[in-house]
Amino acid sequence: MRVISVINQKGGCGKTTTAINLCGCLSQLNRRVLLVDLDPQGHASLGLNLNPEDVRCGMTEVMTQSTGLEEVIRVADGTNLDVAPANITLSTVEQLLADAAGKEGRLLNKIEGMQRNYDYVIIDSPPSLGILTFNALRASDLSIVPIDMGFFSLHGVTKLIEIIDLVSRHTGHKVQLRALATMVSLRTRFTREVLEEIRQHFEGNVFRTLIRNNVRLREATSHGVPISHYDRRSAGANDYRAVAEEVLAMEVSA
Amino acid sequence: MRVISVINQKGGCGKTTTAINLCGCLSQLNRRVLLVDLDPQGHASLGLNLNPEDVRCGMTEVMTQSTGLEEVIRVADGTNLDVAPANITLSTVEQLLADAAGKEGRLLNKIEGMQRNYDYVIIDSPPSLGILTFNALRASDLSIVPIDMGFFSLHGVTKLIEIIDLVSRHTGHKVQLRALATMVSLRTRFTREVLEEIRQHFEGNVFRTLIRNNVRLREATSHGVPISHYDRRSAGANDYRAVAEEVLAMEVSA
Ligand SMILES: Nc1ncnc2c1ncn2[C@@H]1O[C@H](COP(=O)(O)OP(=O)(O)OP(=O)(O)O)[C@@H](O)[C@H]1O
Ligand SMILES: Nc1ncnc2c1ncn2[C@@H]1O[C@H](COP(=O)(O)OP(=O)(O)OP(=O)(O)O)[C@@H](O)[C@H]1O
Ligand SMILES: [Mg+2]
Ligand SMILES: [Mg+2]
Repeated sequence: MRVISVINQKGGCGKTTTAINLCGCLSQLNRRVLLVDLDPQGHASLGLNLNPEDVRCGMTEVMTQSTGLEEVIRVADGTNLDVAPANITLSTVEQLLADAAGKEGRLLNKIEGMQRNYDYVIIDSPPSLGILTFNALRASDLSIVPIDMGFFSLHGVTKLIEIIDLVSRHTGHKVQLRALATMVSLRTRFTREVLEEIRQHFEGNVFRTLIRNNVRLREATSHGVPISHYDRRSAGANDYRAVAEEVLAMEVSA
Repeated sequence: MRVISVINQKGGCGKTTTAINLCGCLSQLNRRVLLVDLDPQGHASLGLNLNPEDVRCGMTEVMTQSTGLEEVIRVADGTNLDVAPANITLSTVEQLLADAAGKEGRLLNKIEGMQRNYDYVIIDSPPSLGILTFNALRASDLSIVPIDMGFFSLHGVTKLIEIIDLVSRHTGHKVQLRALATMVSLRTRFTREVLEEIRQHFEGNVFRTLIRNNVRLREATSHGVPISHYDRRSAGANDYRAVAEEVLAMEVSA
């Protein structure tokens, strides 16, 4: 079972879109996939037609009580994806876990404690570097870092890499990082400069696939399904399918 | 003195870009402007060439100690904009103010306590609905809500409006709201549908100007200057200048 988190403290750089669509594409490639929504805004849940406001028992209970992951998992209709959904109460986890020992390892424990066996667990995280994101990092083998073609996104990446290094030296847990360029429109020179900087920062640990700007990706979320199920011939579906293939190829070399 | 906050809990919908460029354009129209950076990520400061890592005394001290706004204000070089900068320590404000009485009114008090007189104070806020955003709301006459053309941005807006209503009934402080459509590429039907929904949600309280997708806006931040100073003939500069004109026109009717 491989656990992959989608991480970037920058807002709106494509984390949720990546989490949802990587799940959709891996599931179409016959892998059993669980999406863990660790964002209080619950956008990954929402983008798979699970309204956070209807979530009575979700990731908040899993993170702060003895609730197991299996108890909160729902099936996203129209797909065979399993989702552990979130709602706004997840924003209280920071205070609730404030003095708890081993608070960065809660999610890892719950994932390891699962009876059910998935091929992939994909974790969506919020735009912040707090306890939720640390739990996502601590629980993963691989962290995908979506980076949009803007200055702020690039600037934050340096900070993110430092923190991940710090955490891995502190916990002995080495998480593999790989950058994913998102919302790319190749026609501008500025974009090519940003791509070049990403490749330098990540020393080549960058997905070959670039996620192009594609309105179908936005439409898919408004229909509550992954792009793979909304429009499999779109540029968005092709790009995320290529990312899923790269992720599968990493199994072999792992 | 008019205080304007830029608010939306959705990540990456153009808050910082709007805060910076509204300041730049108002300043070119000869108004004295102060930008208050209330985001721990410090992007508004960064986009005006003020590195958050060099901020020893900034908005954290203003929000949690007796430090006055004037003590932290810096001039953004290359412009005549004043900036009250932020750094990552601002993320501790939540805990530091947790049990303080009147904690949503800290920023309002500090703005009212300023000796200096500005025509406009523009507040950039983080992608969350916590104590920092509540302070921004409590301190403002007008809240601009940038909304990108995506499903999540639109969905969050309903929640935001509810919360603002709640806060205004609770505090008696009525803040005026106005939506600003951002990153618009008019060619898609999906965009037109989103624009229509925004107009309905805000009952017409929407800026007539649409901020078009324009790579020059991204380049300007990487050069640490507002678009008005980077490329005044670009679509980005024209659009934000039009927004500034609409804001000035609101003075007359206020
Ligand atoms: N490649 C793309 N082409 C077009 N639109 C996209 C693309 N990727 C993401 N979007 C849209 O951009 C917006 C931001 O993306 P998304 O919500 O996935 O980012 P995020 O990093 O999860 O944001 P947050 O920090 O708020 O959690 C969404 O409306 C999404 O539909
Ligand atoms: N109209 C536009 N055209 C092109 N790029 C834009 C436009 N508006 C914003 N951007 C870029 O999109 C990215 C996100 O914008 P910005 O950082 O202003 O959003 P934000 O709401 O402040 O994000 P956060 O929630 O992280 O604070 C930035 O890289 C910015 O340069
Ligand atoms: Mg998200
Ligand atoms: Mg911002």
